[in-house]
Formats: sequence, C-alpha cells, structure tokens
Amino acid sequence: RNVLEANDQLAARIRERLARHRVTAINVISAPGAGKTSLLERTIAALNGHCRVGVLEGDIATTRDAERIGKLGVPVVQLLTGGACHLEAPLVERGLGELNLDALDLLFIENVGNIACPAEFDLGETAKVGILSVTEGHDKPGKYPLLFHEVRALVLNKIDLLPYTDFDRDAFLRDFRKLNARAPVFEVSCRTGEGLGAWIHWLEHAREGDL
Amino acid sequence: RNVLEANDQLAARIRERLARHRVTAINVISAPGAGKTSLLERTIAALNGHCRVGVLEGDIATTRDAERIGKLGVPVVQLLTGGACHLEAPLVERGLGELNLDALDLLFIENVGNIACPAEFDLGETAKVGILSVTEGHDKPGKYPLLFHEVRALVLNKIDLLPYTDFDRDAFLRDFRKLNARAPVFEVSCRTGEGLGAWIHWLEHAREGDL
Ligand SMILES: Nc1nc2c(ncn2[C@@H]2O[C@H](COP(=O)(O)OP(=O)(O)OP(=O)(O)O)[C@@H](O)[C@H]2O)c(=O)[nH]1
Ligand SMILES: Nc1nc2c(ncn2[C@@H]2O[C@H](COP(=O)(O)OP(=O)(O)OP(=O)(O)O)[C@@H](O)[C@H]2O)c(=O)[nH]1
Ligand SMILES: [Mg+2]
Ligand SMILES: [Mg+2]
Ligand SMILES: [Zn+2]
Ligand SMILES: [Zn+2]
Repeated sequence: RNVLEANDQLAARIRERLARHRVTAINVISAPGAGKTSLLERTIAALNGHCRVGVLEGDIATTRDAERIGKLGVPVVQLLTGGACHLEAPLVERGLGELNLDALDLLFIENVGNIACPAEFDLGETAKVGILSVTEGHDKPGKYPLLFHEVRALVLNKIDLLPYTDFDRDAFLRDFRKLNARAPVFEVSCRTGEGLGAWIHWLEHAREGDL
Repeated sequence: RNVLEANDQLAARIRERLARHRVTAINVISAPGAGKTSLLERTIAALNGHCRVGVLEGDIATTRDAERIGKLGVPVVQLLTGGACHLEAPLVERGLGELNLDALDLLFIENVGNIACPAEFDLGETAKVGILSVTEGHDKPGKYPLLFHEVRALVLNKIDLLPYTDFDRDAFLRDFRKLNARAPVFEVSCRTGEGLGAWIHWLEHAREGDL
C-alpha cells in the first residue's frame, strides 16, 4: 500500500508539471506483442507536422523499441525497469528530465508488455489507453478486468487477422462494456493501416483537453 | 527478497510431496492469449487414457479456463489470485489439497497470463514450459529474457498464422539460444493440430524423469 501512495504523490506532481507545459500524456498498456510500438509508429507518421510528439519507452530489457521510434525522428527516451514488469512514477520522472517539455504537445509512455499490474500505477498521464490484439482472444476483458476498466480508449488491433481467429466481437464488447461504459473502441490494423483515422481524431481531441 | 525465500521453502516441500506421489508437474507460462489453455485442451485429448492428468488453473478473475478444462473430464481446480499477476507457492499448495495426487501422473499448472514475473516464482514444479505465439513477435526472448532462460521446453504456437505476420524464425532462435542452449522448441498450431506429436513425446519423457 505504501508503495502505491508514494507513487501516487509523485504522479500528481508529474501531472501538474505536464499541465504547466501543456503536454498531453498517454500511458499505452497492453500484453506483450499486442502492437504498442507498431501503433506508435503509425501514429507518429500520421501526426508528424500536426503536433510535436515525444516518447518514453518502458521495457525490462533491450533498447529495441526506442530504436524503432528513434528512426522516426522524434525525441525518445528508453526507461529500463531492471526486471519490474511495469513502469512506476519515479522512472517516468527521470525520463521526463531528458526531454524538453516545452517542445512537446503529445507524450506517449509505452509501458512494459503486461496486461495486469501496469494498470495499477498512475504515471501522471492524462489518460491510459489499452490495446488488445484479436489474436489474444475475446475473453481478456473478463479475465484481466482492471486494465479494461481503467482505460479512456481501447484499440482493438490486428483486425487483419480476424478471418484466421475465433475472436467473437460481440462477446468481447459485452464483456468490455460491463467494465467500461464510456471508452471508445478503435478497430485497427497497424499492418494494413485500416481504422487508424478515428484513433488519430480521438488523440486530437485529447490534446485539446476534450476527452 | 523475504517473499521469495518463504515461497521457495514452501515450493521445496511441494516438490517433495509431488515426488512422493510420483506426479510430474509442469508450470505453463506465457503472455495472455498465447494459447496455454488451448495447448492443454489439445494435450489432454492426446494423452487421455495413456496417463492420468490433472490441472491447476491460475487466473486473476473468472473460472472460464477451468470450465474449458473441466469439459474434458479431468480433475481441475481454479486458483484465483485476487489481483496478483502471477501464481505463488501457497496458492498452489491450497489447490493440491483439492486433488487426489495418488490418482495423477501429470499435473499442469496454468499460470496467470504474464510473460514476466511468473518465471520468478518456484511453484514446486518439475519443469517450467513457456509458450510464445508467433503473433507476439520474434523479439520477445530478448525483451523478456527471464522466462526464456528458465524454461525446460518452449512451445512456439499459432504457426498457422505465420504467413500473415513478420515473425522471423531465425531472429527468434538466435535470441532464444543466447538465453537457453538446451530447451527444445516445439512449433505447433493448437488450431490445426500441427506439430503436437513432438510435444506429447517430450511430455512422456518428462513423466519418466528423463528431461
Ligand atoms: N498481422 C498484424 N501484425 C501486427 C499488427 N500490429 C503489430 N503486429 C505485429 O505484432 C508483433 C508485435 O508488435 P509490437 O508493436 O512490437 O508490439 P508491442 O506491444 O510493442 O510489444 P512489446 O513492447 O514487446 O510488449 C510484431 O511482429 C508486429 O509486426 C497488425 O495490425 N496486424
Ligand atoms: N490461429 C490460432 N489461434 C489460436 C491457436 N491457439 C490458440 N488460439 C486462439 O488464441 C486465443 C487465446 O487462446 P487461449 O488458449 O485462451 O490462451 P491462454 O494463454 O490460455 O490465455 P489466458 O489464460 O487468458 O492468458 C483463443 O482465441 C484461441 O482460439 C493457434 O494455434 N492458432
Ligand atoms: Mg513495444
Ligand atoms: Mg488460459
Ligand atoms: Zn508488475
Ligand atoms: Zn506478478
């Protein structure tokens, strides 16, 4: 309990700092390989020029994701957790120290690939966004409820694979809506680019503080 | 640190107990939706009659996985972690209390869907087995190294989806072999049944204490 309290106090200070610099921060959470980095690659390509984007990359090991994002020419900082399966506020604060917040409009925090505990830790973000890939199965909201309850938006990724899975959209939506009545669901494919327009549009609203 | 010590002492007692009853226990670990329950469904159907199988199902919420396994007519106990993203030895010990170990040859422990911390907790198992689905990406061994280092066997699942992904088998194997020189890799599809024979054969060796 004390860990969460100290974390939450620091998260509140981070949130104030981001607000002072008028930076909208999105904490992106999913299981490993659901497509967090792929979504960021597509999103940054679509937003480039419209707004100034930065990324904090949370991982247990390697700098591979930061390297992928770095190729797109936006500021990115790799945060290595040293083994922990989720990001906490102190590491995010350290990462912010390496970015020029006055030169950013939108900050993505890619969390460690884990569908469970990252949803418990406030990082000072404006909103949590979850990603579920259709290959994981439609039962995940019921089985891992916290994330789906907490998100302000949910991206359903890899819809290009729907024909080869037994993913049941209705069962998924029924379970998700029991946990979260408001969050929009964006059905996308980061491989084909399908459906990304509505997600980009939502981000623009998020930037205007209009969630 | 103390948590792990207490856990390890109990795990050692569980291991002795399972050995006394000549039960081989496999701790099955993967990311959410990689196919743990699907692999168990296929495995139980293939083994039925050859050996007596039981299952402990670890989850954060719902009894859905235990219900799927229960339909196959084998003893199954649902373990609910109350929010924790991994199983620990005390919950496993409680689950064992609900099984007749003298009527079992092979016990599967399906861990909570998480590619990180479940690999840190000894449950008294004979061996940890990991599952990676090709849709998660070939970079997972490098990015989430502990599990891949610890496993005695690795199942690469959903190979029916290979044609629709950018999964690079060579890159995956190179990274995996840096972490684990010995563990066999079974390339399977729980959807089509392809490749399951070699996995079943390995289990029969595991039962004879011949890993
Ligand atoms: N078919 C298909 N594959 C996708 C899609 N989006 C991502 N992928 C693939 O899914 C795998 C994982 O994608 P990443 O973007 O690395 O996933 P991630 O969530 O960032 O992974 P971690 O950071 O390691 O947890 C890669 O092989 C991607 O090419 C999609 O829409 N369709
Ligand atoms: N295409 C394809 N889909 C598969 C395969 N194996 C499992 N699936 C699908 O993958 C999804 C998840 O499978 P599960 O067996 O529930 O995965 P799990 O690892 O037990 O999931 P959790 O227990 O919730 O972490 C389901 O929709 C399965 O139908 C496979 O070999 N190929
Ligand atoms: Mg990533
Ligand atoms: Mg399961
Ligand atoms: Zn964690
Ligand atoms: Zn955990």
